[in-house]
Amino acid sequence: IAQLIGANKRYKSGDTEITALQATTLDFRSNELALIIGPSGSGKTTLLSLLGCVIYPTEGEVLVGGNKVREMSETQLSNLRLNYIGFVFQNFNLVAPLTALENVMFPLTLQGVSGQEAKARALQALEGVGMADRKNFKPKQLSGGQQQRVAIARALVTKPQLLLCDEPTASLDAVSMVSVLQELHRLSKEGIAVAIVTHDPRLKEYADRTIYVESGRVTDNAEFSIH
Amino acid sequence: IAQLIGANKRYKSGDTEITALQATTLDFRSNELALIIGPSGSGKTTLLSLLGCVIYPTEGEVLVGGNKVREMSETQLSNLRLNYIGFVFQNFNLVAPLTALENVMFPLTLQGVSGQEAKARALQALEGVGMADRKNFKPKQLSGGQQQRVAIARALVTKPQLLLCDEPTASLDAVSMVSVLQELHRLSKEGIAVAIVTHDPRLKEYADRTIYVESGRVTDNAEFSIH
Ligand SMILES: Nc1ncnc2c1ncn2[C@@H]1O[C@H](COP(=O)(O)OP(=O)(O)OP(=O)(O)O)[C@@H](O)[C@H]1O
Ligand SMILES: Nc1ncnc2c1ncn2[C@@H]1O[C@H](COP(=O)(O)OP(=O)(O)OP(=O)(O)O)[C@@H](O)[C@H]1O
Ligand SMILES: [Mg+2]
Ligand SMILES: [Mg+2]
Repeated sequence: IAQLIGANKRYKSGDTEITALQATTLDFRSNELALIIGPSGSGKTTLLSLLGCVIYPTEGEVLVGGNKVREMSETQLSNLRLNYIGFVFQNFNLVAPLTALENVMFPLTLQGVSGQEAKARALQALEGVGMADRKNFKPKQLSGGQQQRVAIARALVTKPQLLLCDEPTASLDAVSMVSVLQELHRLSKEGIAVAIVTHDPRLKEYADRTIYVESGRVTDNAEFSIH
Repeated sequence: IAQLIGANKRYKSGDTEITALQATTLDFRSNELALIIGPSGSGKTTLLSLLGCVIYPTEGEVLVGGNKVREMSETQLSNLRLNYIGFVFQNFNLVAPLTALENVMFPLTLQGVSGQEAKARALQALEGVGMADRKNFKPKQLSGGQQQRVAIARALVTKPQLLLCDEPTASLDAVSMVSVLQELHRLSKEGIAVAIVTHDPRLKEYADRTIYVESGRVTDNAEFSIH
């Protein structure tokens, strides 16, 4: 479903150069829920953003759905992001003037789904994360955990093949966390590839695979424990 | 140091009225580290925002430093927020165009501290959270956990009497979390009142007291376990 081949990421800030991710070769497969763990600032969000075509590698290749991202046009890339990839950002990225329902409908409208169907599917996605009763609230009127659950519903509603989640349970209590993880686990068993960045030890029991990142270096199937 | 006396908070949204927090009487004392736990959307951030004079109660009173907040002028309130209270917001609230160092210096400059002293104290606060090496980076160039640590340094640098933290470790790995909590615990033993909203079971061992919030109702010294 998605691959990195010798892909790295460097940033220039003033006269210093930061290597956020060293050259990495990694494969994400369907039917698999992978956790990405590691210290703060180690490169986890960078890895996820490369896979999600949010940022581009300094060197090396990223392939999604078998296509090299570097060779795709801007239109092909935005179609890929819309129809193939679901992304839950670390800071939610909800659109402030839109209600919870409108935020979840938004990607469906972009896909050309009719207003009526978009509303029904968005409502169903909000119910799945326990947020139907707050559908007419705007992000500013929602708690941190409620905003996070709306962001999760928005990433799931387009039925992506590749689901990338950046700390999706950081603002959630144990009950909400379990219901979100059960849903993500169910989806991965139905065929999609799920990658989750987390510091939360509670997530270990849902994972098929653990990837460890430290100072930009990636170790696959790490026996590291999240403590 | 801070008290709620029969304080509640209601929001009107369209024709519905939401009670974010029911009438609550609660006291926060110096030399104490209190945890505030409870499900997502239960009213924890609302409770913290009332104490921090970020929002005002619909009914009842909030007292900080012995003064009724309702009877204070705008100038007295902004002085109270600047000199008495430190706040770590759930979404960090860093000022985007400023570097990490400038963000931490900002409250000191408002207090009238000289540029040189402000820089030295800000640098020390950043070192305390392991972020001195990223002092010239702007929030967009920092990872989630790095931004969170800068927000913690900014709340500590003014040496507040009352420190209010909303999920201060949600984006932190175990090592960063331990160093932040040890610092908060040390400060509470030196005399300040610390209140921390969290879903993180790892924080239990640092707490003197646990306050449980559910559907706007507050139970003090709750035997609830964070699991
Ligand atoms: N401006 C607002 N208008 C309407 N309702 C609001 C507003 N702000 C908060 N609420 C509601 O008040 C309730 C409590 O919110 P609060 O942010 O205190 O929850 P919380 O316990 O901090 O949750 P979390 O753990 O998800 O951060 C929520 O149900 C939320 O929808
Ligand atoms: N635009 C940028 N410019 C410069 N450096 C950057 C930029 N974006 C990220 N970095 C650096 O790259 C490194 C990796 O960041 P990344 O966001 O991937 O970390 P992370 O593992 O997700 O951390 P956290 O757990 O704190 O969210 C960090 O040290 C960060 O300072
Ligand atoms: Mg990150
Ligand atoms: Mg909150």
